[in-house]
Amino acid sequence: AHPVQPNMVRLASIKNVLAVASAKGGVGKSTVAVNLALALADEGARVGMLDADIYGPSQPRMLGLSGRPDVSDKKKIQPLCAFGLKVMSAGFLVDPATPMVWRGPMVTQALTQLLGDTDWGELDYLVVDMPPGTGDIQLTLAQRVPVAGSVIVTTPQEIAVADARKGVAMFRKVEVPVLGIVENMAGFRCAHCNEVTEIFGAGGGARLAEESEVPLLGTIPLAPDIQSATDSGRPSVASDPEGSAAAD
Amino acid sequence: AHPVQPNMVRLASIKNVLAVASAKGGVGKSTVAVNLALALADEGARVGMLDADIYGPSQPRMLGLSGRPDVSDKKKIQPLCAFGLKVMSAGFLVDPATPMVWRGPMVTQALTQLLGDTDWGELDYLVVDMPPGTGDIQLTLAQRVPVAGSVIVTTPQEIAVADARKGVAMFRKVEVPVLGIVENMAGFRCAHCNEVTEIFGAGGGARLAEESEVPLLGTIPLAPDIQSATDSGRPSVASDPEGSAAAD
Ligand SMILES: Nc1ncnc2c1ncn2[C@@H]1O[C@H](COP(=O)(O)OP(=O)(O)O)[C@@H](O)[C@H]1O
Ligand SMILES: Nc1ncnc2c1ncn2[C@@H]1O[C@H](COP(=O)(O)OP(=O)(O)O)[C@@H](O)[C@H]1O
Ligand SMILES: [Zn+2]
Repeated sequence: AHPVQPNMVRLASIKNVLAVASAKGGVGKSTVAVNLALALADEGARVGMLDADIYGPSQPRMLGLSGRPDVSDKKKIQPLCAFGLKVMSAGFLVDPATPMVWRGPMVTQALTQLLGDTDWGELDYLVVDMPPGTGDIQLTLAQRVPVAGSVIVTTPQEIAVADARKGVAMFRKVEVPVLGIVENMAGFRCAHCNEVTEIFGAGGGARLAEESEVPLLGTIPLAPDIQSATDSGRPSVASDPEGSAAAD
Repeated sequence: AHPVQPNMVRLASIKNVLAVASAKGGVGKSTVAVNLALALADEGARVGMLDADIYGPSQPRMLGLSGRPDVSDKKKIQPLCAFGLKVMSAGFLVDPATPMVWRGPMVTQALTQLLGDTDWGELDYLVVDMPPGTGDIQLTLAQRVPVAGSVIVTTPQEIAVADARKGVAMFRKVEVPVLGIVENMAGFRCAHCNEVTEIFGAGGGARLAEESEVPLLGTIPLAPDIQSATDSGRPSVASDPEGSAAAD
């Protein structure tokens, strides 16, 4: 094992940390992160999920979890469990209607505590659901934790691809491997007439994958079922090659 | 006029600063901001647009603008102009593929410069297109500039409404009035059979407006034309009551 750098958070019991990211918001990072985590757990891996979006945590709702985590006498926070995942989120620590109006240093501290103080136990994978942007959270994760790889999510349109491209460049700058691209909200198939409309355009994910020289791990359609499943805490494991492809 | 607080950026020549925000990413803040700015300009107002999303600036593409702004000998940055708007964005100052991997203090400094060093001239409105979250950019804007009001954008689903609710609470915490809610990506009308599908659910915007005791300024459908117009730099002014409603 590498000698841990002085700033690194000791995560000795976690084999691989996977970041699911995109510099763009609302492209489906949380949705892809939860699907990836469930797909890995379905294959028998021990999986944790860290919701690193301190300002807008979505994982509690997506996994149907609520309630305050217990804190052991050694100051370790016990993760909540759902669908075979160990889950930690800033969403468990505050009232959902309360905004975290914090500047960078506070957010950095919150992330470091969620990472280092949670009693994760032995994990094969810790999936980290990243916030949008290329700022404090992204830097802190890359500088404090040995991240095995990142999955970049985009929707097909150029506005989103332009930001996802920055996400790829950022991970490369901080020496975190990019495992591949997931294109989300691709085509919409109308339930009434079965015709497909590409509301957000097409091909952006494939273009970014090719230009970045990484695989396109999968494409997920725009589908009302996906939205209703995630909003109601019954995440569907997309029977999607993305899960197994990313795990390799 | 109020005595300007010590930290306030002097914007003597700007009558009203309007923030278009949501704590959630990808809900259409940039799209609504550009439509609002164009609607105000169409009514004869002198309007500026500040793209405050330092990590993922979208306004250059949405307004079809590129190129480096001139800097006058008094160190004032000249805004670029399109469709009658004076526009400033971090996107004009760096190569579009380069990520701004900055922590909070750098981002705060960048925003303060874009606000204070740009030669806006006389404006009736400065529309500020906000990034997602409730962090450094939001706090800096509210603490440094007298913001006349904010417009909160959400999509219909609860995951987005939960974050937009935090955006409303944040502005109230920093004493910026909330002018109203805009619901975006409401229903999708299939071009093949004319049936409407509510891909992201329905009613979230109205619920948030009622609970926050502010008006629902408008509802925008999910439409491929909107996406292709914004992605190609030909923003359509949604012939939407939102423009005139928000101006009041
Ligand atoms: N493929 C999809 N089809 C329909 N709705 C989706 C899809 N992917 C995500 N969503 C919905 O879009 C919203 C944004 O997704 P989310 O995963 O929160 O994005 P991010 O984490 O990038 O902000 C959520 O309400 C989610 O349910
Ligand atoms: N009503 C709409 N119908 C179709 N596409 C839309 C609509 N509103 C926004 N978009 C598209 O969705 C993407 C995200 O919108 P954007 O304004 O960038 O959101 P934000 O500023 O909140 O991140 C853009 O590509 C935009 O073109
Ligand atoms: Zn149809």
